[in-house]
Amino acid sequence: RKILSRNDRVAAEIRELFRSRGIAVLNMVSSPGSGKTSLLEKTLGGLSAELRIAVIEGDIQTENDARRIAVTGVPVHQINTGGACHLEAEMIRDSLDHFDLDDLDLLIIENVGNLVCPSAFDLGEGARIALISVTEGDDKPLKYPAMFHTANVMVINKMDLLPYTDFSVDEVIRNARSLNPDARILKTSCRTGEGLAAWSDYVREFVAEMR
Amino acid sequence: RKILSRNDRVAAEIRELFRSRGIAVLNMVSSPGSGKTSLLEKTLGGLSAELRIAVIEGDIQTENDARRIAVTGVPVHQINTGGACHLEAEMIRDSLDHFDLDDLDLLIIENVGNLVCPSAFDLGEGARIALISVTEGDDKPLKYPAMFHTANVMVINKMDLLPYTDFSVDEVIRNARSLNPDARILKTSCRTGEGLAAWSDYVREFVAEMR
Ligand SMILES: Nc1nc2c(ncn2[C@@H]2O[C@H](COP(=O)(O)OP(=O)(O)OP(=O)(O)O)[C@@H](O)[C@H]2O)c(=O)[nH]1
Ligand SMILES: Nc1nc2c(ncn2[C@@H]2O[C@H](COP(=O)(O)OP(=O)(O)OP(=O)(O)O)[C@@H](O)[C@H]2O)c(=O)[nH]1
Ligand SMILES: [Mg+2]
Ligand SMILES: [Mg+2]
Repeated sequence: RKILSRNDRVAAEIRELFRSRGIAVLNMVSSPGSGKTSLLEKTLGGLSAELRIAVIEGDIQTENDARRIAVTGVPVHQINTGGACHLEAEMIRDSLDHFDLDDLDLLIIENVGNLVCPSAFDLGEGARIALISVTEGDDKPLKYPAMFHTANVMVINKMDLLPYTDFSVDEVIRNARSLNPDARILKTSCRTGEGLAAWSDYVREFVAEMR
Repeated sequence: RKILSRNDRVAAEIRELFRSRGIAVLNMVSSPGSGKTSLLEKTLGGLSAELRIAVIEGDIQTENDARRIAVTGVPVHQINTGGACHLEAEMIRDSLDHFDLDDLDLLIIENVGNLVCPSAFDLGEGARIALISVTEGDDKPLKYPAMFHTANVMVINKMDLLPYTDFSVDEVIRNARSLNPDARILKTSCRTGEGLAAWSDYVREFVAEMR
């Protein structure tokens, strides 16, 4: 039996808290600039008409992403790690008092942009969403395996840029499936709107499941 | 006085070794997929006609990048970290016996794709090259400051995709300059060839300086 790390213990604590309050939690991870904040900017408006949502933003520095989310009207809290390359469960626990947990269906955590370290830190989430943009290359699942192995959903974003790259959607799916045959795969563009409805459907489904 | 970390001690050792042999060393860093390997693929052919070059590739897994570099004919060694999100000086020292240091003008190290952790690990390099691609967003220097603060050169790559993004070249330069007023800034496209001659000129200049 693995001795639970400190992070795992705290993650288990807050996962139980979320379960007891019926709150669904997503942890969004990717390389820097894959489009995590953009995906939320485009879809939180519609989703928050039906669901009570809050967002925790994780970055090394700046409030940039929280300001972008605030424009959607959804409550948001920014964590600045000051240097740490990933969020930890303790940071999530300590930021929960910024929200009214009795008035929440869904908490979305946007992690620090990093395809490596965040994969090792459980944040108490119910599902992990890994974004990859078509401009990064279709070899990334093989080169950064832990992140794709631990993801429940892979979102292939920036599909509008596909004609200008040598990215193969089939190849990236093959690579991801070799690590994680069960991951759901979505294709989106925050520019053209492609796939955003399917993403929103997934989020609604996920919240309904976690109730 | 800062007590030199173990990594800094090893970095100082190999920097002295490189200096005594007259070998220039570059450390290339970026997010995953910004185009480090592509930039080398496009320019090593021309540069290796005049300079004796070797490449160390750093990745978590796969030999993909080393295979791409091998096609240029330049000697290359792949380090697989097996999980570590950055290269360390010890890994560089231990891979030097793959090369004939008496027959080398330039060693190029391509680090693990990660905008955070590699900034804290000196590899004995003479200059650090940070790539950012126009598809990642112009806010990255502010959100991942340590990497841009410690870079000698910032290469803005994928300029061919600029018309399809909301990236501002002026903004990213302003952001980078706020952290590092002295960094040299180059703009490239590995697709159209824009800026590749200026990059090659920089590399030749760097090698001449380090002699
Ligand atoms: N063409 C295109 N650009 C996109 C798309 N999605 C996001 N972008 C652009 O990609 C850049 C980065 O987007 P962000 O939403 O800031 O990415 P992020 O993953 O939140 O970045 P970090 O939080 O810094 O890791 C911005 O310039 C966006 O406008 C898309 O679908 N198509
Ligand atoms: N349109 C366009 N695509 C580019 C350019 N440079 C690289 N790419 C593409 O970007 C993707 C990633 O390029 P790589 O060279 O593998 O990037 P990298 O920084 O070496 O990636 P890692 O080693 O995994 O961190 C590939 O699909 C390349 O074809 C460019 O200037 N323009
Ligand atoms: Mg963001
Ligand atoms: Mg590479």
